[in-house]
Amino acid sequence: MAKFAVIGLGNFGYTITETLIQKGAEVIAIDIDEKKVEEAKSIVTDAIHMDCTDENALHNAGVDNVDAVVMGIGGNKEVSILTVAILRKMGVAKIYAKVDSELHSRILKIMGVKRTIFPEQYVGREIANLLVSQHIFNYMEISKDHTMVEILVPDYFTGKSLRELDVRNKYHISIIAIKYKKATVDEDGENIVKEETNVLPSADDVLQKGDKILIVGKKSDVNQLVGTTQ
Amino acid sequence: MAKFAVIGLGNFGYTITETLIQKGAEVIAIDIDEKKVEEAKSIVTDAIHMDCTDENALHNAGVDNVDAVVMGIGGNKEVSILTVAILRKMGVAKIYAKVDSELHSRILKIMGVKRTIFPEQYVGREIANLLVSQHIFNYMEISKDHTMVEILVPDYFTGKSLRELDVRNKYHISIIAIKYKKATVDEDGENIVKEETNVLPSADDVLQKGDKILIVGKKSDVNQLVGTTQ
Ligand SMILES: Nc1ncnc2c1ncn2[C@@H]1O[C@H](COP(=O)(O)OP(=O)(O)OP(=O)(O)O)[C@@H](O)[C@H]1O
Ligand SMILES: Nc1ncnc2c1ncn2[C@@H]1O[C@H](COP(=O)(O)OP(=O)(O)OP(=O)(O)O)[C@@H](O)[C@H]1O
Repeated sequence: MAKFAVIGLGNFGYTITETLIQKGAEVIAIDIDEKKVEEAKSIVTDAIHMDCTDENALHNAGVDNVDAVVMGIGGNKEVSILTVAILRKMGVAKIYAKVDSELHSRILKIMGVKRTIFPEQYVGREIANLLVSQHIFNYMEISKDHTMVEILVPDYFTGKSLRELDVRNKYHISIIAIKYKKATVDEDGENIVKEETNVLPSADDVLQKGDKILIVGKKSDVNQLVGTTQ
Repeated sequence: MAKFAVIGLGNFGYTITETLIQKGAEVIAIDIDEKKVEEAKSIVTDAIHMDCTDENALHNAGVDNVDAVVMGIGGNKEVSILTVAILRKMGVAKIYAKVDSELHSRILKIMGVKRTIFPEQYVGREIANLLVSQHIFNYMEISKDHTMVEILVPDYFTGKSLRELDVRNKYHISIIAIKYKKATVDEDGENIVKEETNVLPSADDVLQKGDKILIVGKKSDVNQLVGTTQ
């Protein structure tokens, strides 16, 4: 049974705790703020009120016996850095830490943190990418040169099957999923339109106006295709 | 030429500004903190020192003439809500706003904000998903029932071609990309190993130990496959 310690129950730490619990993991939730600890008690059995820079308290909480520790203290660099130093001294191998600047990230990485997380920067970049390409509904970096984007089916694709479109050869991208609207009836007998996702598109599937497609490819190839649909 | 106004240059607002500029858009960057405005001047021509709850100042800054406004003030709900109310009164149609709670998000949505963004929650969920499945390197929700995950090639897939594996029929998922290591030489003539991504995998591609694959499918199908690889 996977066991984690989450230190700092701000928005990030609380979400991590809540999601880990939903996925069946055990969590020790720690915060210096009694109110946050009380809030956590509704979802976690082990919610501990303590100062995470107190090495004895960390040891008593069993933080050196978990699979990984998540640091959710972005706003207070000194506390974050000191706590990571203590955790590393205690032999904690896997630490994931929220940071709020590149410098904070570099310091923690040098100290052996496995992964630093900068939510505002990560999401800021994603949103900016969506903004400049109004037809992009979703955007994700697959590697530094490749992306996945979700776009409305361009006009010149509508009514054509994937076989006819032959996007791999023509545009060097692949269509990995099609989102389409399905007229259906809800639990009250009302006619509603529901969005369905087909993640195993076949060569004979035909793209309709209003559908969305998820495409994957090199950034330059994806930008070329998306650029022409604006 | 796409034109945006970014109000609030915290980590999120600054990243949005920086990324939009990199993508060739025009940006009006606004903040009440002179230091933040000075910092922004190094990347934006239009960096304005003002209080965003001042309707005249917003009008003089040309905020009612942009394609969309991005609110980067998560921490101060009252300022965020008041400013959105003013922007809507000025006729601004497209507003994207950072929020720091579900309640904040619901309020802004009712007021007509096109999209609310809660970075700590969005990233917190992604990281928690990565944590419980140690073999997951990347995770993204494609729709409420479908995900894309990046995993190490499971042992029982190694040495087999995509045609042999027939994952669509056997596991109801599709392999949309393969990340593999390539021995190469860097600019100093040093032998290095570089990670390459193949986003157009063909049926004859063979998966090697140590490769990573990006798979797409219904959450239940993906979890079933990933669950068995732990
Ligand atoms: N020394 C400490 N020991 C334990 N918890 C602490 C300590 N210092 C701060 N915290 C807690 O860490 C939590 C997160 O801190 P803070 O709000 O500074 O980070 P944040 O990165 O801005 O959070 P968010 O995830 O909401 O963006 C708070 O609940 C705070 O009480
Ligand atoms: N009335 C205002 N007018 C203009 N700018 C403001 C106003 N109030 C706050 N700001 C600016 O908004 C920016 C972001 O505010 P704040 O730090 O509260 O938000 P945040 O959501 O925590 O930011 P981050 O993106 O760093 O997480 C700050 O630079 C601040 O100076």
